[in-house]
Amino acid sequence: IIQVRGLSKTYYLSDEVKIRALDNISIDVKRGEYMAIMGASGSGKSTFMNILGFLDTPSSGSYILDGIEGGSLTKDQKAEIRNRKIGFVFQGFNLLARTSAIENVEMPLFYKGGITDAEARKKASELLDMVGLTGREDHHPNRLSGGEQQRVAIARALITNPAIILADEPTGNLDSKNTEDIMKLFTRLNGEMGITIIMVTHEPDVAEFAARKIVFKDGSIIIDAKTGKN
Amino acid sequence: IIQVRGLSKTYYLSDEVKIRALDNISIDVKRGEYMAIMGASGSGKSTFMNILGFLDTPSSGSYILDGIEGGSLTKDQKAEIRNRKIGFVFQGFNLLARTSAIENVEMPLFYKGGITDAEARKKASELLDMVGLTGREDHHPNRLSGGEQQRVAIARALITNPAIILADEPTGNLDSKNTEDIMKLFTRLNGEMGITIIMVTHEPDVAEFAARKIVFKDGSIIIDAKTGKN
Ligand SMILES: Nc1ncnc2c1ncn2[C@@H]1O[C@H](COP(=O)(O)OP(=O)(O)OP(=O)(O)O)[C@@H](O)[C@H]1O
Ligand SMILES: Nc1ncnc2c1ncn2[C@@H]1O[C@H](COP(=O)(O)OP(=O)(O)OP(=O)(O)O)[C@@H](O)[C@H]1O
Ligand SMILES: [Mg+2]
Ligand SMILES: [Mg+2]
Repeated sequence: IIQVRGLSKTYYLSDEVKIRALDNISIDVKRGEYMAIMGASGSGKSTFMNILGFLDTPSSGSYILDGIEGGSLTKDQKAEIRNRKIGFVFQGFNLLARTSAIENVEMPLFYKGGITDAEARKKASELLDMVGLTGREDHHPNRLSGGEQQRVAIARALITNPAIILADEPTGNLDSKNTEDIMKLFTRLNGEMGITIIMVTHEPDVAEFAARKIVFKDGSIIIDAKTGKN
Repeated sequence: IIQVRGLSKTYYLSDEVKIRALDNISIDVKRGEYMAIMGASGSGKSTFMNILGFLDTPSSGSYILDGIEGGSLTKDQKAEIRNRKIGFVFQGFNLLARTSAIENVEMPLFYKGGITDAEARKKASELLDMVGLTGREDHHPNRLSGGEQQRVAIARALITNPAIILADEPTGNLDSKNTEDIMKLFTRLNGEMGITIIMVTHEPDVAEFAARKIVFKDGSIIIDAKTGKN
């Protein structure tokens, strides 16, 4: 479902100072695969995820999602694919500050359209319940704990029934019980519904829920292996 | 160094709906102690840390820091104690968006005063080097990875040589190598300089670097024990 060839991303801070965030990445991800991404802080994981999620463009190389070449798309076409096919859990959550948890979760459905207010609210409420946030639906993000904000971000990523979940450190602020619940949820989405999951994590226990693990170092993939789950 | 008696914090969302974020907490922390705080997401850890750091006030109960009763202080007096005695690592980093990493780290020194620009810059540069961020000094937060932002927040908390470090999930976005480096740094600050450290974490391996561990549940402390380090 994902084909990446020679992907590079370089940031230029000045004429002479540049940072190679991604260095010639090539990788294939099959439909229905559950892959973990690990690697040191600053090794390029989020940069890679942002390009996969059409939130950023590479400096060079190609990225094909579901047969569609990323480079050939307009900004609007990318936004439409993001909304229809991808659920993105951001490392920094990126919740809208002036709306409640449940409004944050519903929002992707209103972009998509074709759903009544009542249906959207019901779906959002069920997802919040699935991540243990019943009772926090009307809180704005600044009235939620760090782990609660993270779970709102997870619920929001799932509401459009995406074909692909891109989760950047989805359990970084969660205790072991909540982490386990989220991992069971992801395992079910992948196992029963065939959703492709790419998950950045720095916790080896969390990576073990995936079937495949890749490791980034200085913008390159240095390890690509099956996990113990196989 | 810290005495807490009957501390409670209740949020009122409306006349009938209230959330007991902290429920009658009493605890003493000795000078030079290294204590870890664990507990489920939403159990009150950050609320407790914010009160200890004079960033929030309790609904009831008392908090004495270094012999000074928190309730008797003015807003300005609290800001002054925060600046002089406490180094706070926020769960959400709370970096200033429009200033560089090194300017973020220096800032507490300029509040404190009595230091030249050159000395402040030198000290900030050394701290950024200590957390592995040489080469990222001039980046603004939106040009830093999640783990890099977290390390800037850690460096900033240390720059005034505080008597107490309050660290809320300081390694939540860090890989194992960086986590280990930060834990070695904290162990040195505690062991060699006698700095009191209170650290929220959801990772048991990280908690083991502390000598004492408390566990929060629904706003109360349900466990208070020595760690394996003893
Ligand atoms: N301003 C607020 N208004 C209402 N409720 C709040 C507010 N701030 C926090 N809460 C609630 O208080 C509870 C405790 O929050 P706190 O941030 O202390 O949790 P925590 O233990 O740090 O959680 P985490 O591990 O997820 O960071 C949460 O359930 C949260 O929803
Ligand atoms: N806009 C930018 N301008 C310049 N440099 C950047 C920018 N964004 C990221 N970087 C740099 O690119 C490198 C890779 O960043 P990235 O966010 O992909 O790392 P990461 O692997 O996700 O790290 P972490 O585990 O800390 O989240 C980092 O060293 C970072 O400083
Ligand atoms: Mg990242
Ligand atoms: Mg918290």
